[in-house]
Amino acid sequence: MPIIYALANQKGGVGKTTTAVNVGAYLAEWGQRVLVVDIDPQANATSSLGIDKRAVPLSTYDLLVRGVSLSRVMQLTGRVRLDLAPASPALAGATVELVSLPQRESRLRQALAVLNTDEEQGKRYDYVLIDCPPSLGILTVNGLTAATDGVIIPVQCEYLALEGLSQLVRAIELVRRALNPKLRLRGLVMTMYDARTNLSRQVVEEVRRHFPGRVFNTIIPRSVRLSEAPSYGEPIISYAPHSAGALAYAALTRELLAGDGRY
Amino acid sequence: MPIIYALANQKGGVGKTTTAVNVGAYLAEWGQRVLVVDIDPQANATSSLGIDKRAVPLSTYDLLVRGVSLSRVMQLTGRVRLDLAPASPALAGATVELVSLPQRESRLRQALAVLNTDEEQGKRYDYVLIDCPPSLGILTVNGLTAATDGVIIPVQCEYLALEGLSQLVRAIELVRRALNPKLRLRGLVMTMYDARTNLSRQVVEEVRRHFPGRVFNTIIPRSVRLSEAPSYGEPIISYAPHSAGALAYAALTRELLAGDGRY
Ligand SMILES: Nc1ncnc2c1ncn2[C@@H]1O[C@H](COP(=O)(O)OP(=O)(O)OP(=O)(O)O)[C@@H](O)[C@H]1O
Ligand SMILES: Nc1ncnc2c1ncn2[C@@H]1O[C@H](COP(=O)(O)OP(=O)(O)OP(=O)(O)O)[C@@H](O)[C@H]1O
Ligand SMILES: [Mg+2]
Ligand SMILES: [Mg+2]
Repeated sequence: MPIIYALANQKGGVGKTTTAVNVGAYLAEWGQRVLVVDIDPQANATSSLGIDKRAVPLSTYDLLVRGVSLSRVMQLTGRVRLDLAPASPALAGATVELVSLPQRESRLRQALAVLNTDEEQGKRYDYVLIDCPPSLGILTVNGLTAATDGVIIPVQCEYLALEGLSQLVRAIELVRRALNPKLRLRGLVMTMYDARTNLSRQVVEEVRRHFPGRVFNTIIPRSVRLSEAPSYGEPIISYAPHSAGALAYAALTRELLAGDGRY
Repeated sequence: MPIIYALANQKGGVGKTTTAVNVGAYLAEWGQRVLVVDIDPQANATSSLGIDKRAVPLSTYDLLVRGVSLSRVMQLTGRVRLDLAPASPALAGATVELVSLPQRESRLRQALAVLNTDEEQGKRYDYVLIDCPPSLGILTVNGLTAATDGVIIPVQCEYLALEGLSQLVRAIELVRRALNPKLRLRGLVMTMYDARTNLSRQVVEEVRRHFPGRVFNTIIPRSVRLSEAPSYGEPIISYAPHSAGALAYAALTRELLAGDGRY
């Protein structure tokens, strides 16, 4: 039974994709078998792992809307133990198409359920990381419903990123009650911390105050190497392994593994 | 007849809200009568102008879903000539509610149409700036359908921000053909430019190559004052008028006015 986390936050540009891709890459590097599931029509996780979203034969669109099996959608990424269920631009239309389908909120959970039952598939992954789009619509609800082990919330160290947290927490509560009783808050990850400004420090303090004990100790600094890596289709571990961004994601991954009892 | 622009980009965190609020504030300072319309459920433009989204009596939710008139929804912001049609968290539910309403894509255009007809209202605004959420869903489609003068696309100087532009341009094309024949690309604004990195320069060159003649000359630098200002509920013009961010938004606003023949 893999551990399944969703990376979600309706605030845009806070580091959901960067966290999914880079934690995924470190987990794989250290022996865990990882599947990244990209359900954002922008397909940023897909391109960050070097895959051309326009050339993808089957994507999470087919998984969600057409019920195609996961084994047909998933692809190798060229990194050992790191597979991807890619997104494609077709996913932008999925929002409207899903609304009229039965069990529309649980389509992803059903697609991933094969990982628990099928002996062959089931042995396959230790972790599944679901990268959600910046909204609380049907795609993110699918991500939250499928996340059997919880949601990881990246929080940018900016004032506007604070504003939406209570809305997000309410949405998570709704999904827990109506669709996924196991959904919990696995933790908040502070991202794009800029040590030169007071703002970053104040935001971290504020988030720690509101969510005592739920904020990962590791803070991800702002590091240009992290934003360059996707243009080479590589995670930070291979693009700039000694950069501040790489060291931070390595530390965060260790913290996650320790908390999951897998370290 | 006011000039109506939508600020749109499905990529999250690229500066849509920051551009709508700060261009709006400079336009108002220089004598234009401005209405900012916030149709993002996060209500960041609302809080950036010092208004508590939870205390708002009527919002763009009521405008879009219940057909309440604009004059009842709009509020003063405390800055002369700068009014706001605020968002509220209820807007998150509008996505589902709008789908079943007649003319669901044109609800905002109809609500703003009063600005052209009603003699009293019509004299009221010179500019309307619509701040869209980070998606290409029904709320953004409403914004693009209402934008009689075009769409302004903020583009963060990051690789991942490039990836989604072609998808956005296709969506704009669809809206132009099906819903708003006057929709044009007013221009792309490069934001969060970091002069210390090659990445920023490369992204600007790439965008200028793909969109010759459509990129505003003014480039908005990354400036921490811009991200601090919302926490005080103030635009940059009053929070830090001599900061690099303020000077850039002043220059951008002048460029916009000149292009609109209003300078
Ligand atoms: N710690 C960091 N330092 C510097 N740049 C970063 C960092 N984390 C992410 N970035 C860059 O910031 C931008 C936003 O990050 P990312 O795309 O991961 O956020 P997101 O929440 O997935 O965005 P969206 O809401 O659009 O899905 C990207 O260009 C990314 O490369
Ligand atoms: N030029 C800039 N320099 C520094 N920070 C900036 C700049 N422009 C915007 N910011 C900050 O970056 C974050 C993202 O900007 P903003 O919220 O305006 O983007 P957005 O596109 O409206 O986001 P969303 O997609 O969530 O609606 C905010 O915290 C904002 O304060
Ligand atoms: Mg993303
Ligand atoms: Mg915004």
